[in-house]
Amino acid sequence: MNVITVTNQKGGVGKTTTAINLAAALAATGDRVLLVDMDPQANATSGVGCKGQRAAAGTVYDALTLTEPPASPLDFVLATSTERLSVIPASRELAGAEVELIPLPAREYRLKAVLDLLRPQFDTILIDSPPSLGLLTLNALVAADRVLIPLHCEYFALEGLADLVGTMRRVRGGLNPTLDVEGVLLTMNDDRTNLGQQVARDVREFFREKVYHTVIPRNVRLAEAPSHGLPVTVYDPKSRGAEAYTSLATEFLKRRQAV
Amino acid sequence: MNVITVTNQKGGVGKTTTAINLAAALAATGDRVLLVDMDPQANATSGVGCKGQRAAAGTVYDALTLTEPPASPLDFVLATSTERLSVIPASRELAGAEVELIPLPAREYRLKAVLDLLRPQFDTILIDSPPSLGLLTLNALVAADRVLIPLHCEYFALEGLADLVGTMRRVRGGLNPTLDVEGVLLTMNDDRTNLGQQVARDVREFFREKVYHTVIPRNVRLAEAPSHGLPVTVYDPKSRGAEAYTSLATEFLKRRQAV
Ligand SMILES: Nc1ncnc2c1ncn2[C@@H]1O[C@H](COP(=O)(O)OP(=O)(O)OP(=O)(O)O)[C@@H](O)[C@H]1O
Ligand SMILES: Nc1ncnc2c1ncn2[C@@H]1O[C@H](COP(=O)(O)OP(=O)(O)OP(=O)(O)O)[C@@H](O)[C@H]1O
Ligand SMILES: [Mg+2]
Ligand SMILES: [Mg+2]
Repeated sequence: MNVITVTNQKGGVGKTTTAINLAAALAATGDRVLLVDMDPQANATSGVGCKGQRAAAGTVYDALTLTEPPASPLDFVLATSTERLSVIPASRELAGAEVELIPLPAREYRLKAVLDLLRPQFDTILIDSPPSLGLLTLNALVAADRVLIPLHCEYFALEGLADLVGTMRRVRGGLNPTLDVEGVLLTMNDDRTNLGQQVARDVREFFREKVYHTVIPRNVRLAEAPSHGLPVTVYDPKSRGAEAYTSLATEFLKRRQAV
Repeated sequence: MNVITVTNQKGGVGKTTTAINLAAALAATGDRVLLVDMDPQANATSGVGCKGQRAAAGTVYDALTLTEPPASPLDFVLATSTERLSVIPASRELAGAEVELIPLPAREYRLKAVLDLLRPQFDTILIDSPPSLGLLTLNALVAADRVLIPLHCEYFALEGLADLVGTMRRVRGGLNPTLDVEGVLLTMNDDRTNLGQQVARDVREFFREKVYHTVIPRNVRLAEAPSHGLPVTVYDPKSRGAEAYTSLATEFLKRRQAV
């Protein structure tokens, strides 16, 4: 149960920030963690200091467009400056994959084929997805055991939830029957506003115990860390952002032990 | 010069908030304004109170998949509760268009074909685009005379600019040779942080006079207004958000007169 997709088609809700910082916080507890960047913006790749880098066999684009199984899947993996944290990098060419994957056989299973070979090497695999419900996100949902949904407590983000839940139901109905929600994370939370409180109430009513107790506050150190190519737990370990993602990692591991 | 696409493939930077509130602020000055929702999330549609509604001839999905020119293009247009503000609504089915448009003839010109017929009826046409650089955004760039780029002054948003500028250059090189930047708008600005100030400096250096003097502050009334289906200029006209978008409309009109 160790492949998790961080997804929400609403833009700017904290998907990449969550994928990077939860990955780093889990690595700090001793887990071997792989971060997979499935967004053509390649923000997760640059956020861990690997901007513009390619692994021996290339980037995630190359992994998705293979014509036969890779001899050594670890050739798609790059080490980062954070101990026990590795990444499969993305690059600009990934934007073309939405269209180029369409005629390929088993187009929704391309990522799963590679990640299933890598499962034994890692305790946790986290996939960062783009803000859309196209073939790249579909590949991430088919490759995953669970989905972690970052949610910004605002009206448009709430509106998008119905689409996401609908897409997950369709994926569960065919391509990946065991897919389930790992958790819902409230991000950039501003509980001083009525709007923030109202939306948080609605979300807890709908997702109940799936909503993490840990809530990520708005903290500028989280926005600064990527420009240094470092997770916030390395960039500023005493910041509220680092503390929040460390507490999320603890809650995440507790849930895993309970399974 | 009256078709403007509000675009930035980075998610959550304020594209929809800008499209809705600039449209409403322009309508308040006496302009007849059409808002076109090209995002499958349909946030612009619900933000002006038209959630789930279809025009006589359907939604923007129907306009894009026509097999012959529409007898009456105004059949795609809905009135809103704001005077002189109309909308071409989007719906969930638009998500399929990214793939369904691919085999159609002149797939990048489908939106342009409809909007060119509507130009005489409106002073300004504003297009809200999704957070991606696929066929829907491409259609919006080909249909437009100018591009308005909302920018959140943070690292990932700055990183994405190079991709956006590259895509615009490719569109200018073939599909739409006269496409130009109308302006760059700094949104959700927090100039108390070093990060905000640093990024704003970089953006002004790169885009120079294209950057609007008007800067949109973070203001919770902007996030609340869509849950009431109203532009902020109607929901709370005295708020800092409403004032900022009203001053943007003034600056926008001044630039138009200068052309
Ligand atoms: N808790 C937080 N406090 C402050 N800033 C944050 C926080 N979380 C994310 N950010 C910043 O907000 C912006 C959006 O976050 P991020 O890029 O992680 O969202 P995303 O969902 O991955 O966006 P996209 O939809 O474009 O992939 C980024 O500039 C990020 O640095
Ligand atoms: N100046 C502002 N102050 C406060 N909240 C804002 C501001 N501008 C936008 N918002 C809120 O921030 C969130 C993101 O804005 P918006 O949805 O307009 O961005 P977008 O670029 O259209 O996102 P997407 O990439 O998903 O289309 C929304 O919840 C919106 O209400
Ligand atoms: Mg992201
Ligand atoms: Mg939007």
